[in-house]
Amino acid sequence: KEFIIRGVAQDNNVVKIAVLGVPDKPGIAYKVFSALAADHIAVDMIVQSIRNSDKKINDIVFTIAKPDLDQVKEIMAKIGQEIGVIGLEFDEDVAKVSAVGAGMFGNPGIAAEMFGALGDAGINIEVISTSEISISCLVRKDQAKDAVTAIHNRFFKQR
Amino acid sequence: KEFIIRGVAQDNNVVKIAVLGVPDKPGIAYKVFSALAADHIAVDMIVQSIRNSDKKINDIVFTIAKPDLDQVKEIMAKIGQEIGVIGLEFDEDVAKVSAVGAGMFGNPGIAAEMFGALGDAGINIEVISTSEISISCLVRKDQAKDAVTAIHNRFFKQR
Ligand SMILES: C[C@@H](O)[C@H](N)C(=O)O
Ligand SMILES: C[C@@H](O)[C@H](N)C(=O)O
Repeated sequence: KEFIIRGVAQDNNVVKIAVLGVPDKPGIAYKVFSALAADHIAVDMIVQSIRNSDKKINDIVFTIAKPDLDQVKEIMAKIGQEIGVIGLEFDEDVAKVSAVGAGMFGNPGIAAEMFGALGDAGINIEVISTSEISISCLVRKDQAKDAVTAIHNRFFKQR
Repeated sequence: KEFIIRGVAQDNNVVKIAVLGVPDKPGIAYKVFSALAADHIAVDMIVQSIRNSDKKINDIVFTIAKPDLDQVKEIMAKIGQEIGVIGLEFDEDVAKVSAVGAGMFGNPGIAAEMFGALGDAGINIEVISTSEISISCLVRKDQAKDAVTAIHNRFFKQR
């Protein structure tokens, strides 16, 4: 098994923001992120999946750095009013763990191994986002260190 | 406005698979992707957000290449039985459009502009996934060409 991951990264300085039940129509994602851009708020992950039940609304999840939380709460309260949302969630108890490497593209074995490492360690994966060069998961903050160790051992130590 | 995107990519050869209502507990994502890896199915995007209603279940969305669809349907029917899912959705009518560049990391202005270009063109964003070097959206396949043009004009032509 030739693994192409270069390393495992961890970021404890993240806050997960969930904008729940936004209208699923053109221009809504723009309203959310242009409001953040206007106040120069750095955004890391942006994740939007499908909504199983009501197809007319959707949830947008994104992460910011902890120091920006108070400002983002104000921005989202205003935007929430403007676009109409079911709710807003702010979760500081998360951390991002990522497997990074070249050409992860398309190799489900990499994702499976990472998810398997977390599963075997009893760590629940809350959010997943992938790209050509990385796979990122949000987990509970108090499990981040175990998560990094589990992923690292799965890809590096035991081969 | 200094934009750092290098280009806009489009992929019409994708199928969006949604595994709806899986148990939200450790090891489940591993079961799904190890089954795909065992059959050498290339997976592109993997997106899992939060589930607004029932917190004990979640939806996992991923994309594959069209030629693998029949095989993936078989794999997912088996896995669906094994882990217990509410439903499976296979959608061939999607395309992926991505803005790629260096150091997109943290600049919400890039994401906002891309989402704004799609919004102004009346194109609904169905799925979003971001990384340090790219922002990807799934849109209706018949809007993919307009989506690429709208994003391209927003970042390149009019400055
Ligand atoms: C929910 C949000 O992404 C919406 N679909 C949009 O296109 O902006
Ligand atoms: C839903 C799935 O991602 C689950 N939470 C897991 O950890 O595997």
